[in-house]
Amino acid sequence: SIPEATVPRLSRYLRKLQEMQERGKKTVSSRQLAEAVGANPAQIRKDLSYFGEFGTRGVGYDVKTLVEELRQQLGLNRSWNVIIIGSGKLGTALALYRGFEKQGFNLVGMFDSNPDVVGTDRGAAPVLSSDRLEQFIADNDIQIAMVTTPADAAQDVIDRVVAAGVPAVLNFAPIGATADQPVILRQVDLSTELMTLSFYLDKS
Amino acid sequence: SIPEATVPRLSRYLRKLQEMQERGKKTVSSRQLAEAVGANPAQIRKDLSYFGEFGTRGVGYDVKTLVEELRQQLGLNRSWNVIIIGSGKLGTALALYRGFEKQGFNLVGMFDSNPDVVGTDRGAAPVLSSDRLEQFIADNDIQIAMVTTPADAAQDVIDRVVAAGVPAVLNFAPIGATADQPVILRQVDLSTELMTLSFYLDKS
Ligand SMILES: NC(=O)c1ccc[n+]([C@@H]2O[C@H](COP(=O)([O-])OP(=O)(O)OC[C@H]3O[C@@H](n4cnc5c(N)ncnc54)[C@H](O)[C@@H]3O)[C@@H](O)[C@H]2O)c1
Ligand SMILES: NC(=O)c1ccc[n+]([C@@H]2O[C@H](COP(=O)([O-])OP(=O)(O)OC[C@H]3O[C@@H](n4cnc5c(N)ncnc54)[C@H](O)[C@@H]3O)[C@@H](O)[C@H]2O)c1
Repeated sequence: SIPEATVPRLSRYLRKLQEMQERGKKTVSSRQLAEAVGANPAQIRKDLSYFGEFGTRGVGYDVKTLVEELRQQLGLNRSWNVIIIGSGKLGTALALYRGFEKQGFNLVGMFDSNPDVVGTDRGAAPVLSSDRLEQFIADNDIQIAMVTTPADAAQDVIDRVVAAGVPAVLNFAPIGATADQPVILRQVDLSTELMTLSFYLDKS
Repeated sequence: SIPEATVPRLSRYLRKLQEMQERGKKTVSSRQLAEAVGANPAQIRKDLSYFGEFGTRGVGYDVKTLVEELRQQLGLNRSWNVIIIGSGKLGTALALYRGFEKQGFNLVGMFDSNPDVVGTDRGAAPVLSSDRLEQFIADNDIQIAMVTTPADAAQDVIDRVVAAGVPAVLNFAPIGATADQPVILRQVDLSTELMTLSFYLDKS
């Protein structure tokens, strides 16, 4: 099975390879790719080895083949339906961002518990009441829920979308969120990012 | 030296320990803390061992002592000055978020290159022109720059703030940003987060 740390690296390799492809580059060595992403060549060879044999010794990797393989592995050859729960500052910034659609992540609904927010347009269709969450999930094929509610509401929202059948959650609320297997749960914690900076600042 | 993956975990331990402290819990075992954060007890003992001997066999850790130690290690006993470059959707959401100030991260300035944005209030003092970036950094003691510009402007902005003496950068633009040692550079890549979800969705 594939180490958890490998997967985020694949999308960094893909981004650089797509940039090379746009510039007309046909082949790339693991050393060149390593320099472009700021990784080491052995790590790249190991990460890619989980998916098959791609490079030819002395020639390197075929850029087009590798782009197609990574897109396939990252599930980018299909589109995924996304909902956002919590249509405040962060939820709205995410809804208005056009970068996700380009990769096949389609925002199909936004929810909020505040009656003043419900019905407003925050980037997708009008915001729906979070009371309608279960019905909306039952009526639509939702794969990803982004949770941008306050911390005290987040675990309850996660439990609700998981119980309603959403298989993957990206949580932005600063809690140690949990969800039972096989739900795919990832946490973006911006406070932790800042604390990681201050950890190293403190030591330097 | 401390493994890079350990540092973000420390802030997760701290968050749970502070919650326990608020509930009046005096001691905690590595097993109880592991359950609370969704980690394993051996990982916790190993992570904490980099900073000294804290627990007593059979009794566990003293919650208050551990909270103070982790706050110290994470550099949270002082405040840090933060600037945001790129005052669009994401930059504004970050500026309006009050959670960072509570941990000692003070937003002291916002910048943008668009004349229509300059002078507006996006959460901190009025947005300044990015032409004034170097002068502002020279006049103030800035430790952290958050970069929320479009991808094609981000590396140039990072190079400018680093040359002006800012020691740490948190980049949100989806590029493989680089900065010379000893600059502390971390990347938040929301597209990578979604692609990591789709990787696992594709496999399930
Ligand atoms: N804004 C940021 O840059 C930022 C940074 C770090 C972390 N966060 C985290 O992201 C989350 C959102 O932050 P924000 O700044 O957008 O907050 P916000 O207050 O602007 O938005 C939260 C929204 O969630 C809604 N809400 C509350 N309970 C709900 C529920 N049960 N169901 C549905 N909607 C509900 C509120 O009505 C509000 O519109 C918070 O947990 C915050 O800690 C935000
Ligand atoms: N909004 C999101 O949720 C989201 C999600 C993922 C990634 N991102 C990334 O975050 C960054 C910001 O996204 P956004 O949605 O806020 O974009 P945005 O267009 O709303 O904001 C970008 C701001 O940067 C300013 N700018 C451009 N060049 C600049 C320069 N050289 N110096 C200073 N300011 C400059 C623009 O005038 C604009 O106000 C982008 O790189 C985007 O890819 C955003």
